[in-house]
Amino acid sequence: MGKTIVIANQKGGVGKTTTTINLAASIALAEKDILVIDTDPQGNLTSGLGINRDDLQKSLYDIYTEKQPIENVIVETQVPHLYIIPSNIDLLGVEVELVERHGRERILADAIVKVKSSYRYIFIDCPPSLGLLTLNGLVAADSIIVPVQCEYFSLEGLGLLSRTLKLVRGSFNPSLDIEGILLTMFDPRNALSHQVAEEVRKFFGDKVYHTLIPRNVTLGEAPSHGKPAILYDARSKGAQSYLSLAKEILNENGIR
Amino acid sequence: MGKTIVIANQKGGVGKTTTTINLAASIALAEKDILVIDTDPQGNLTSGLGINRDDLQKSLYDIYTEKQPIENVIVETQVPHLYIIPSNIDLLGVEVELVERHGRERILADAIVKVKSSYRYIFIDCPPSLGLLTLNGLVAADSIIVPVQCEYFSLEGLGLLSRTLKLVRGSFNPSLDIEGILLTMFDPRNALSHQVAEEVRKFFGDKVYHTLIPRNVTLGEAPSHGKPAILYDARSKGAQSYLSLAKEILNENGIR
Ligand SMILES: Nc1ncnc2c1ncn2[C@@H]1O[C@H](COP(=O)(O)OP(=O)(O)OP(=O)(O)O)[C@@H](O)[C@H]1O
Ligand SMILES: Nc1ncnc2c1ncn2[C@@H]1O[C@H](COP(=O)(O)OP(=O)(O)OP(=O)(O)O)[C@@H](O)[C@H]1O
Ligand SMILES: [Mg+2]
Ligand SMILES: [Mg+2]
Repeated sequence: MGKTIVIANQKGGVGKTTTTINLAASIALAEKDILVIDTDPQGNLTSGLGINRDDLQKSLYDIYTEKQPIENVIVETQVPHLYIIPSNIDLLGVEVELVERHGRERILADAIVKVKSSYRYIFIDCPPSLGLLTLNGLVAADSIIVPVQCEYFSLEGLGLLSRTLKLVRGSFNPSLDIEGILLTMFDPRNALSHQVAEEVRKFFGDKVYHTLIPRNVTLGEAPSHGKPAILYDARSKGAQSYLSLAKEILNENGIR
Repeated sequence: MGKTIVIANQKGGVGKTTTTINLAASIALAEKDILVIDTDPQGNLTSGLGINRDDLQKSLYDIYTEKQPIENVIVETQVPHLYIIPSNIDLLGVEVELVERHGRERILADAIVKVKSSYRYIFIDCPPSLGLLTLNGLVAADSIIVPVQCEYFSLEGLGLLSRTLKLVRGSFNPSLDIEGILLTMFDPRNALSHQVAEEVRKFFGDKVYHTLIPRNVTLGEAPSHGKPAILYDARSKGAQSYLSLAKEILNENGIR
């Protein structure tokens, strides 16, 4: 119960949020209780699931400032079995506000402990940085999924990410595993896409998922309707690819 | 002389670095001396211009830590007239290291003053965040170019960016103008692309450049060869669109 998976990559726009939304929704639709946590002050996960950030009474920020216990901050989404700890803009201040606080990299980990047993999986979406918010995600997680866009800069960023994982294992979370590497926005007509996929497989071997997420219009449109792709257009390649990823992950984790 | 333009957007992967590389190269090829500054610890601008980050003796970090004057940190690129202050991974520590330092948001601005007159334009590439590194870029600049990817999340991020610009003008840099808004990765076959373009034009009016940057394989491939698109494949749509953007900007600034 409550396997906590962080979805992280310091490179921007590689599909962290899109993966969190659609992977979580796919598993939730298999009637398993899933919690997603939006640790990005930009709040794309929150709005991509149809939650109005301006109306938010409580958010992840209240957990960091110890104003609310985690149970009070979790809300339902329009997807049955899918719950969220939303983010709002106050999170922007957190990195600076907590610079002096002891144990500041463990705040999320300590909060999650209290609700871990209520969910099959907990997914943590991270901002494109290696600051305190992402660090909390890496420290709280059992394992990491790394979305890698099939582009040169994204490939280049893997060295830095690997070094960061080593550091985190060395100092804060020795049991942080790589759940898997997910190739995103794969374009089969594009030679560079194939080259990046090859390089990533050389480097990470069978940690790379067989499922490739193709570039698909549905994945870009669905968040503008506040829905995961599977509720917006279940037959789309985008929705189907994340369904297939969900099956791959559930099989690996021995859940059918 | 030395108009300083920051290229910023907290949303990841919208084309900040691609725009900095290709806009700067296009103007440099018109034989104007151009300086680009890589303020992203990820260093995509640096590697995209063919500079080996592991061999770097000096970088932007030395300016922040006051170990080197700005003149010592500027290096040539393989593009005639194009110079760079490179970034390396040490920049990751800067936000935390400088949290106590007085005037920490002005360090880049104060350094640039000494070399401003040597260049026609200075372009500052920012990381996908609103932290101290981006703030230094916003404070140092005369104006900002905002690349906006034709996708929903990128559109959504404009509200936050506008509020940030207001804050920066209010507290640090009253004369920060919007140089222009650049629609990137535009796909004419994609209804969402058109919707985002429309929304952006509603919001920003004639600040939006007429030049649209199309999705083009060349723009993704060129950095893997350490070159701007115009040296990699000058006839590509990608290279041509940034050439056209450069003309638009030079005309607006009264330079032919
Ligand atoms: N497979 C896909 N096909 C088409 N569009 C996609 C796909 N995956 C993601 N997108 C779109 O690309 C953009 C970037 O994706 P997303 O926001 O999920 O990346 P991210 O890594 O979370 O970005 P950030 O670093 O800013 O948090 C978004 O506008 C998203 O809707
Ligand atoms: N017009 C385009 N056509 C095709 N690919 C593009 C285009 N513009 C950018 N890219 C590619 O898309 C990815 C994201 O672009 P880029 O890195 O320039 O964005 P960024 O805003 O600087 O990202 P970050 O927020 O991580 O700094 C890169 O791999 C780049 O090569
Ligand atoms: Mg995201
Ligand atoms: Mg960049």
